[in-house]
Amino acid sequence: RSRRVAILNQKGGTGKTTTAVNLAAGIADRGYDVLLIDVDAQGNVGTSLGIRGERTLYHLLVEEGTTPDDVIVPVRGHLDVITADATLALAEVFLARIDTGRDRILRDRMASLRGKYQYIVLDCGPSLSLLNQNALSFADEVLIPVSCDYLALVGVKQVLKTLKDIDQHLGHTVKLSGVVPTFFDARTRLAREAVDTLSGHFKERLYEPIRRSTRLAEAPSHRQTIFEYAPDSSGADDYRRLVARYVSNAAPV
Amino acid sequence: RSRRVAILNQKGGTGKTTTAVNLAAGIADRGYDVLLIDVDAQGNVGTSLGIRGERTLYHLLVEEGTTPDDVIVPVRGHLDVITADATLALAEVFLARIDTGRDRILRDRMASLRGKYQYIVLDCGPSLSLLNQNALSFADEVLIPVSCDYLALVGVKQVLKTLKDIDQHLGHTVKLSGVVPTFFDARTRLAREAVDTLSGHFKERLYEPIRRSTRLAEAPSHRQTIFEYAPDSSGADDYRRLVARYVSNAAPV
Ligand SMILES: Nc1ncnc2c1ncn2[C@@H]1O[C@H](COP(=O)(O)OP(=O)(O)OP(=O)(O)O)[C@@H](O)[C@H]1O
Ligand SMILES: Nc1ncnc2c1ncn2[C@@H]1O[C@H](COP(=O)(O)OP(=O)(O)OP(=O)(O)O)[C@@H](O)[C@H]1O
Ligand SMILES: [Mg+2]
Ligand SMILES: [Mg+2]
Repeated sequence: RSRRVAILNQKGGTGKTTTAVNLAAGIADRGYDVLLIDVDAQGNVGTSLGIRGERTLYHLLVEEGTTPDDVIVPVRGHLDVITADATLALAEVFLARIDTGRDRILRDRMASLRGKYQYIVLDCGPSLSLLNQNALSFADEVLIPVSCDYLALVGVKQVLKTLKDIDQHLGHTVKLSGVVPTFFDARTRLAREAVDTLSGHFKERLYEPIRRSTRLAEAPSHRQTIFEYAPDSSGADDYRRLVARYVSNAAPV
Repeated sequence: RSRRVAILNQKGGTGKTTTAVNLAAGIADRGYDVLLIDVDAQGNVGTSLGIRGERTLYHLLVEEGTTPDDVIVPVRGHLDVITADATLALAEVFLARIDTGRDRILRDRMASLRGKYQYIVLDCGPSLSLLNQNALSFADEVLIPVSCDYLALVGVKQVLKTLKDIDQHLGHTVKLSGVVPTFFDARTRLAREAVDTLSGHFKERLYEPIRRSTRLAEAPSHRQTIFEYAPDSSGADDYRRLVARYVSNAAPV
């Protein structure tokens, strides 16, 4: 049965998309079938991989009769994508105007995909939105990338609260599979202190940090994953390590 | 008449809050009366300055009878703030359910403040949201902080489209007062190329870059502006320069 993980953090620029893309690509490189879903109107997943969907997540959510196959785009061996673009912002308004079950629309639309993919990765946007609630109601696990700075640290509390709300109000339990420190720079005290704080709080669920690396920022400009663009870089090493740990982790019970 | 500027970019983590807080503080330091409004459910403005409003922007927008004075909190000499917190996410749903004029609620609520402040700065969240439409319908100008990386660069197109939509569909013209490159690091080619690209496109409207500086990331952890925390740092120099240029720019015609 498939593992579905949402990459979540309402704080902007904490490395969600970079993590979603490279996690999905790294898992696919190991031969598993992976679906990567862009749940953010910025459409950075498609941008990072050099693809545009004719039809997007917006259509799946809002237009009657759209099936997952209508919006799925194969992008690499073993890696398929559902893209998003600015029209997804209209999906948020559409969802807000539904009276009941507005958090389950994605789950319902994806039901026909049962078992097709071994891993489903959802790249969430920086918001407390109904779209993200839909992603969380569909996912079984969450990975939280946290940049190593103060404002991202304060944002972690809100992420945990979001998960608790999904549990309590929507009756859907999402397992916190891990917290990933990003933009780590061992030379700056703020970053080291951020990792210490996260480590004290999350203990064994803290993943090894992803180091700040210009290669990670350059890869999307070449429409490549870090493994394609700079396979020997620290960014590739760090994400390879993340993939290995994530795949070897037990799926949620 | 007051100048109202929205700090806008739907891309996450491009330095919007850091710019909003230090721009507002720098202008107030020159003796002007400034109101800084947090339009983001993350509430990072209050966090960065060490304050919490009992009542927030949510109350002003959603609760009948709330006036600006009920939610304004004086935080420094010449600097007042309207804070936000996670309840603001509920305001988005509230706005989505209004049939007409859902972009003008903020403007209507703020009407009684006419002339009280010489500058009003609005810190927008990373989204294409009705809340941001409200901020833009209230503002007369926009400053766009853009981090010096590829994904932020592709996001600029969307910001310009957002401004055009406000103009065409909501009949409200917002002047693009400037684009501010952030997280600039002269040693990385990606950053230099990003500034070149922005310069080619925006020409004289491009502000001097704000350099990446750990002090800027540390300041909020001390609940201080950069001018309080590290007045001699490059971060303080860069934002002082930005304030000087912004204040000396002609207000929109
Ligand atoms: N470890 C890293 N080192 C250097 N640059 C990075 C790193 N991780 C991500 N980046 C770059 O930093 C920027 C922000 O990262 P990214 O877009 O992945 O964050 P995000 O959380 O998805 O942002 P948003 O909140 O806007 O969705 C991007 O330009 C990305 O390429
Ligand atoms: N020039 C800089 N150098 C170093 N750190 C910075 C700089 N500017 C901002 N930061 C830090 O980077 C992080 C992101 O900046 P900030 O929160 O201001 O961006 P934002 O665009 O408001 O993010 P969001 O999209 O989540 O609202 C913060 O921790 C901030 O303190
Ligand atoms: Mg992203
Ligand atoms: Mg912000």
